[in-house]
Amino acid sequence: MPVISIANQKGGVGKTTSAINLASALAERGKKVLLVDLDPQGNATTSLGFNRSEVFISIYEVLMEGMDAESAVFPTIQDNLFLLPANENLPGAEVQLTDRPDRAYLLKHALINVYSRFDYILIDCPPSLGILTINSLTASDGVLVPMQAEFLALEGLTQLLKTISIVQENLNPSLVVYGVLFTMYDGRTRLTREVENEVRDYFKGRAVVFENVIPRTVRLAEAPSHGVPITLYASKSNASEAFRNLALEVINVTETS
Amino acid sequence: MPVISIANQKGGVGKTTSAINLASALAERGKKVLLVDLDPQGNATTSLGFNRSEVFISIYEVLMEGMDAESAVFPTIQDNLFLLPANENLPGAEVQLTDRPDRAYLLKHALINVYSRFDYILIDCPPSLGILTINSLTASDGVLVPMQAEFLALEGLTQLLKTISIVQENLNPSLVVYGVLFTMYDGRTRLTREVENEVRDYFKGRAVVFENVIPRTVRLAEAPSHGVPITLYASKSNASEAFRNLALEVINVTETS
Ligand SMILES: Nc1ncnc2c1ncn2[C@@H]1O[C@H](COP(=O)(O)OP(=O)(O)OP(=O)(O)O)[C@@H](O)[C@H]1O
Ligand SMILES: Nc1ncnc2c1ncn2[C@@H]1O[C@H](COP(=O)(O)OP(=O)(O)OP(=O)(O)O)[C@@H](O)[C@H]1O
Ligand SMILES: [Mg+2]
Ligand SMILES: [Mg+2]
Repeated sequence: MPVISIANQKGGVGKTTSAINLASALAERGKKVLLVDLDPQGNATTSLGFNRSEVFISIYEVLMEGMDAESAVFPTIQDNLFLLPANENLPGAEVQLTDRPDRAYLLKHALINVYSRFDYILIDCPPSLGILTINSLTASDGVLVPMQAEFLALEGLTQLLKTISIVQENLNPSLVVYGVLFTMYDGRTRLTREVENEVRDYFKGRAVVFENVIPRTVRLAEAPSHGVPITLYASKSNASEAFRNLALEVINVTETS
Repeated sequence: MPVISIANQKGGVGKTTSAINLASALAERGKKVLLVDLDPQGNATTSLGFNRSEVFISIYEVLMEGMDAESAVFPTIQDNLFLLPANENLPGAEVQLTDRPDRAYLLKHALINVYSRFDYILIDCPPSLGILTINSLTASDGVLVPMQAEFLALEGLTQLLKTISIVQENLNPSLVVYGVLFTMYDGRTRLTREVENEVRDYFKGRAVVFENVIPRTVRLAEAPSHGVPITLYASKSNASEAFRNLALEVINVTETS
């Protein structure tokens, strides 16, 4: 029952898009999947058709007020896909957590009550290495790192790997990197191919770089406004196929780790 | 002497790209410009050819250790363009600032020593509404909001405007919104045009939406790997022209506010 953080502090690299659509592709294969929205922006919540201001029991109340996670799990438009949403209180959590000694373990403890119900738990992280992302890494078995094949994305990778090893040493020794996923991929540009080669060389023998890449396609940017994953919005599209192939790779890498 | 925050908590919308290239376009017109890198990722610092691990006096030492800002101002490859860089200590600042009662005003106080040397100060913000972005808004005369014409970007706009009005009420009453800038603009997609129309309607009579948009072009993603702004990397490109036109609009809106 792998718990997977979808994390990268670089902004706008497709964390939310990867979390939603990988969760959906896994659900399509009959896996029972919980998606946790741990980003104060609440984009995963909105992209699955929920209205953040109408969610009264969310990840905030679970972490900060001790509500049972079970009561914050909602079914979504897709069978087998469930959401633990964010609401408008979550932006306040980071500051409120500073004084709590157990602050890094709150999510891990909260999810204990729901582990047995799901085959996969995916956690969408905010674009930062703050306490919310630390909670996610501490609660997870592995990390999936979405990244764009662009120069500035390389910069952030070393910072992220440094943070992951700090969490491994102090909070969660069994945490692994499941893999790096190329997103918004445009194979026509030289820049993309150069960065991709650099990343594949860098990780050779150290961590998986998924074979499948997610192509840049406006369909992925449109789906959130309809409140559905790509597999329902444009089921026969390249993007849906890419996430279905990714789901196979993820099943393989999580079941052999 | 306007101080401008380049801010939006939504990740990857082109904050750093806008900050660097607007600063460069203003410098090209003979304005003396200081770019402050307030993002722990340090992308503005890297994109101007600096190595973060070799910067010993940075915005971190200025904010946290009381170093004189003057000693952290570095010339760049372009005349009239100066950088106050970030280094690898900056990721620690957010947590370290929680206990300081004056934490929101540190940047405002630090910049007092350098105001008189520059015609413009631009501040590149991280993808969050945490204490670093609050420092930037408190130290600024106005905010420039880069945004993608995409659905998820709309979500974030209301959160950002809410934070700006909290800063106006409590920390900086004279703060204005200089304007919203469309980035990575692709006029061929229906989604882009729909979101653009929605934003222009929403802001009519309330705030400027810049006429000029920044087109999506790989040249902008390539320039950082060469450590130079677009105006030096590809001076005759559409992207350079777009930032030159933007500079004219910004001069106009800052000098009439
Ligand atoms: N493959 C793709 N093709 C086209 N657009 C995409 C693709 N993936 C994501 N997008 C769009 O790009 C924007 C950024 O993606 P997304 O919000 O998933 O990134 P993120 O890493 O979660 O951002 P943040 O750092 O703000 O949390 C969104 O508008 C999304 O719809
Ligand atoms: N107009 C554009 N066309 C093509 N690529 C662009 C454009 N603007 C920015 N980029 C690229 O998109 C990525 C995101 O841009 P950038 O880093 O400037 O955004 P940001 O808002 O500063 O991100 P963060 O939230 O992480 O600070 C970068 O790789 C950048 O090079
Ligand atoms: Mg996201
Ligand atoms: Mg940036």
